[in-house]
Amino acid sequence: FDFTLMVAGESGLGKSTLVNSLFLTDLYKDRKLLNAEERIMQTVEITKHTVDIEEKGVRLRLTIVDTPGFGDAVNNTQCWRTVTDYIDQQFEQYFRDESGLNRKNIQDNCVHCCLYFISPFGHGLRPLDVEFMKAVHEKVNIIPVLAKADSLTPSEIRVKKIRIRDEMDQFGIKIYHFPDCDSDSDEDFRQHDQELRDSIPFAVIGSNSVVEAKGRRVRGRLYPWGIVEVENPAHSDFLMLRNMLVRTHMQDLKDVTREIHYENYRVQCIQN
Amino acid sequence: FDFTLMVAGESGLGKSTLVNSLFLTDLYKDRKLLNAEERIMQTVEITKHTVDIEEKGVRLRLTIVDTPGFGDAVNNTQCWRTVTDYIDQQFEQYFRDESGLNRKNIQDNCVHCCLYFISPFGHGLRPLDVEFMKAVHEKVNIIPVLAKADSLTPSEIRVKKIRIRDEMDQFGIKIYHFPDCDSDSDEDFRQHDQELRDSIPFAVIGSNSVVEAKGRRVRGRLYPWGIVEVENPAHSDFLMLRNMLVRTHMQDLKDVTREIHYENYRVQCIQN
Ligand SMILES: Nc1nc2c(ncn2[C@@H]2O[C@H](COP(=O)(O)OP(=O)(O)O)[C@@H](O)[C@H]2O)c(=O)[nH]1
Ligand SMILES: Nc1nc2c(ncn2[C@@H]2O[C@H](COP(=O)(O)OP(=O)(O)O)[C@@H](O)[C@H]2O)c(=O)[nH]1
Repeated sequence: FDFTLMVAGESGLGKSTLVNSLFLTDLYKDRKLLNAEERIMQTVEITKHTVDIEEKGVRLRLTIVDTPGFGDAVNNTQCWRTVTDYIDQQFEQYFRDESGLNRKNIQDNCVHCCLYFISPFGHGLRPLDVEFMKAVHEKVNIIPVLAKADSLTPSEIRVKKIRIRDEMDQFGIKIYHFPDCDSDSDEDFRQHDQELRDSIPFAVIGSNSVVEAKGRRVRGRLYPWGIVEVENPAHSDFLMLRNMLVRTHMQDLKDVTREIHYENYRVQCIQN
Repeated sequence: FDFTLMVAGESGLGKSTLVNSLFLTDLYKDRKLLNAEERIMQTVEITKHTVDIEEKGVRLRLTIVDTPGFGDAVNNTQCWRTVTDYIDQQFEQYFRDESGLNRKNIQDNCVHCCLYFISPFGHGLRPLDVEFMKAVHEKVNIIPVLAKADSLTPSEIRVKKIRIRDEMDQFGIKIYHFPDCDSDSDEDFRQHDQELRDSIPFAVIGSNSVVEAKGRRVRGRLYPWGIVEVENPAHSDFLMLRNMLVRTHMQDLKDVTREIHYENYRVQCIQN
């Protein structure tokens, strides 16, 4: 079972930490942090890491696509081009394989989901956020997350989520749409589904270290005023996001990528 | 007694909150937050607010210069121009007044200090930080601050401060230099002075609300995992920055502005 997850957003928003927290990996151990000189010359790149994980008995080959350098320069005009080109290249690869002779072992490298990291500090969506999401929302399932949510109080999180959802509507940004409940779903399922929709953008916290809280060892961040626990539902939406990605919606994310985003690409290819 | 303080940095880094916390004012109450549409069209502006405060019996007329829109666009090339032009215009005004007939009531609108807000999320200085500080360090006393420091653990603050000081040296950025201790200063004074130098960039936290902590009412931020207290020296350098600005170094900041930055400007004017 294969799944490709892209993480995008300015550097320093905790992308690599969240990926390691979600999948209990250490993908970025040999990442070289740039010095200030290199940061100035940096352009947007695409990096890929693949890892095998096991979740409730199911073996999963997970590919993480990262976009170092995105949004970090003084002039970020069209910096999203590198990302949209990468997504299209995977579609093209798949299109060629599908039209070829041997269709048995087609490798699916399409990007099934893009976690887009929104800074908790903006007064809403920044111009760069809007440009990026508009550039990719027809090509990939976007799931927006509110990064480093431990820098926001609960009431600030509530206000920011509503403002960001309103602004996404205002700009016509189409994010991943959770499949509607069947007419026969029970009350619990409907309620959980509504909770997911109201949590967008998911307020996430990540940590690479384990701290001691009330006698238990938890993954978290240790401040002089208290301990933030990554997996505590009162502190963030981390568990909700993880369950959604790995347990309940992974297959649907793949289906939508194939049946909608890839088909749109194929149709455009044939028409041109 | 007049003093002009400029605050600069990306929007959302807590500039207005810190100014209100430092001087117990409500300067920005009629600030209109832009909607997303307006944010896209926004250019860098200069706003000024003046307020009278009293500190230990000394009346002080404080002017706060803010730079809304700085660094918020997709393309921020030369966005610091608006700021450098403003600083030069004040020097020019002073130069004209000084060369005029009536020199008795010259109004000094020069910018005596620029608090530059560095995002706590970068992996060090961002290209925009470097460009801005290099553009203004010959014209104004820069005091760099590490914004929203409650999103960093104590060890992350230590590492970031050292990295930022190293990078400022690497790029030859000249920030405000604390006057050296006299040869006859006592040990306490020398120790405090060294502590100030080692605290750059000051890790600051601001808050507009008062919360209840251990039975006392304090200015702070209320999180599910604990309360951050603005004036608690174990939580941030807020008090150190406030004492430096208002009590110990205000006169020196004015002197350096007049004797060094303004004189440099005057010499350049005469030579051209
Ligand atoms: N406050 C806070 N800091 C975090 C969080 N996740 C990561 N960090 C810190 O942010 C820094 C940069 O994170 P990193 O994952 O490298 O960001 P990336 O550049 O987006 O991949 C590290 O020092 C982390 O310790 C979080 O959820 N909250
Ligand atoms: N975590 C954190 N949030 C802060 C701090 N200071 C202000 N804020 C919040 O950040 C938001 C924006 O602050 P504001 O002062 O308007 O930023 P400005 O645009 O730079 O003037 C507000 O919602 C504040 O509550 C701080 O020190 N830490």
